[in-house]
Amino acid sequence: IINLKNIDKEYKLGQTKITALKDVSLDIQAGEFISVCGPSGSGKTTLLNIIGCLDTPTKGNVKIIEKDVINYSDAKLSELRNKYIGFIFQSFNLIPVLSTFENVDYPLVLLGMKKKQRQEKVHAILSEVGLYDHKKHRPDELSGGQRQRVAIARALVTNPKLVLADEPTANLDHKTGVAILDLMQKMNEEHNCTFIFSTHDPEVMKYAKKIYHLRDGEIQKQGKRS
Amino acid sequence: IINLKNIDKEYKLGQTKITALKDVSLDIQAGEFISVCGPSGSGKTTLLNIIGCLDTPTKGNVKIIEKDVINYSDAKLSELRNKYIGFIFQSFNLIPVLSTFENVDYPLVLLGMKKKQRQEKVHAILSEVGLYDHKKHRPDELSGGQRQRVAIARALVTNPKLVLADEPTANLDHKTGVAILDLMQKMNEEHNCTFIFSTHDPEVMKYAKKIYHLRDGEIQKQGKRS
Ligand SMILES: Nc1ncnc2c1ncn2[C@@H]1O[C@H](COP(=O)(O)OP(=O)(O)OP(=O)(O)O)[C@@H](O)[C@H]1O
Ligand SMILES: Nc1ncnc2c1ncn2[C@@H]1O[C@H](COP(=O)(O)OP(=O)(O)OP(=O)(O)O)[C@@H](O)[C@H]1O
Ligand SMILES: [Mg+2]
Ligand SMILES: [Mg+2]
Repeated sequence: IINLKNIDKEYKLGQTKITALKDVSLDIQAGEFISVCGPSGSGKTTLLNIIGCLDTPTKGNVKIIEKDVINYSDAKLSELRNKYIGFIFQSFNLIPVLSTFENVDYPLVLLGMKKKQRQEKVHAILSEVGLYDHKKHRPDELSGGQRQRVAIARALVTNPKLVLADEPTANLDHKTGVAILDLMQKMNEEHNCTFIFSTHDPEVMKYAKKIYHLRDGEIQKQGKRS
Repeated sequence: IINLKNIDKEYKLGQTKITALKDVSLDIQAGEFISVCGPSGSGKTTLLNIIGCLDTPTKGNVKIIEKDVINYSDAKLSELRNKYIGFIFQSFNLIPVLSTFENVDYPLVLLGMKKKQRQEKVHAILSEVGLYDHKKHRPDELSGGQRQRVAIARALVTNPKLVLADEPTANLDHKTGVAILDLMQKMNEEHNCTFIFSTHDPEVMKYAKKIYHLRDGEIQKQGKRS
């Protein structure tokens, strides 16, 4: 479902060149549950952004769901993301003027779903993440961990083929984090949804069936949970 | 140095009343190193915001460094914060158009410090948090954990009497997190700087000499590290 071939990603700051990713190749099948870990600045977010077609590599090729996306227009990339991919960003990216309900409803509106069906799905996912009672709160009326869970609900409500999650439990207490991971695992097992998440937490890594270790933009080694 | 008496904090959303803090009383001495923990939504950020005079309680009294701050004007509160308190926010609050250096320099400019002295201090603290080489990067050119460390550097550069840190290591890998906590501990021991930090991480809690447990806005119990 994902094929990255010899990906490089470089940034230029004045005269300085920064290598965020270096010769990364990956092959990920549908239904995998993968963790990416590594020190701060090692390239995790950059990698997730490239897989999610939110950024383009300096070199290399990207295939997502059998499609060569390197030369896709912005409109086609946007359409692919809306149809197939759920994102949980490190910075949540909630829309400040929309309520919890409206933020989670939004991707379903983009898919053209009917109102009543949307409402059922939004209520169900908000209950799963423990935020049904906060459905009218706007993001600035929520705690950090509550905002994180809204972002999680928004990513999962469309039952995407692929979910990319950047440190999805970083701001959650242990119990809430476990509830979220159990939800993700359930979606993986019941719907064959592919999950790739970055994390710093060894407890979270235990859920992954495969672990990629990044360091200075390179995949150092892969681990497999025994 | 901090005295909270029977603090309540309530929000109103339409007809709904939300209790973020309920009858919280605290007495904190100079030089303490305290952790506040609790589930998502339990009131940690609200408590830190009130201690830091960034928010006012619905009821109760707040004394910071012997001053009754309840009736202070915004200008006086701002002056008190600039002089005495360093903040590490859950959302970092970096100024997007300023570089790493300029973000960390800013509180020193507000204190009227001379340029050469400011430069030395900024370079020193950026080296301590491992970001000297990123001093020209703007926040959108940094990873999540790098931004967190800029926020930490900015909070600590003035050698404040009090540092309030809201989940300061949430987005950091273990090694980087330990380096940050060691730096904080050093400031606590050498400069008698008071630290209050919220966290979900049991490893981080181990650094604290006293732990307050919040649940649904109430302090459930205090623990003391043996
Ligand atoms: N501006 C606001 N308006 C309405 N409710 C709010 C507001 N800010 C916070 N709350 C609510 O008050 C409660 C406490 O929020 P607070 O941010 O202090 O929690 P927290 O312990 O920091 O949580 P987290 O671990 O998720 O960061 C939450 O239920 C939250 O929804
Ligand atoms: N827009 C940009 N311009 C310049 N450099 C960037 C940019 N975005 C990221 N970088 C740099 O690329 C490297 C990788 O960044 P990335 O965000 O992928 O790291 P990360 O592994 O997600 O780190 P963290 O754990 O701190 O979130 C970092 O050194 C970062 O400073
Ligand atoms: Mg990142
Ligand atoms: Mg909080």
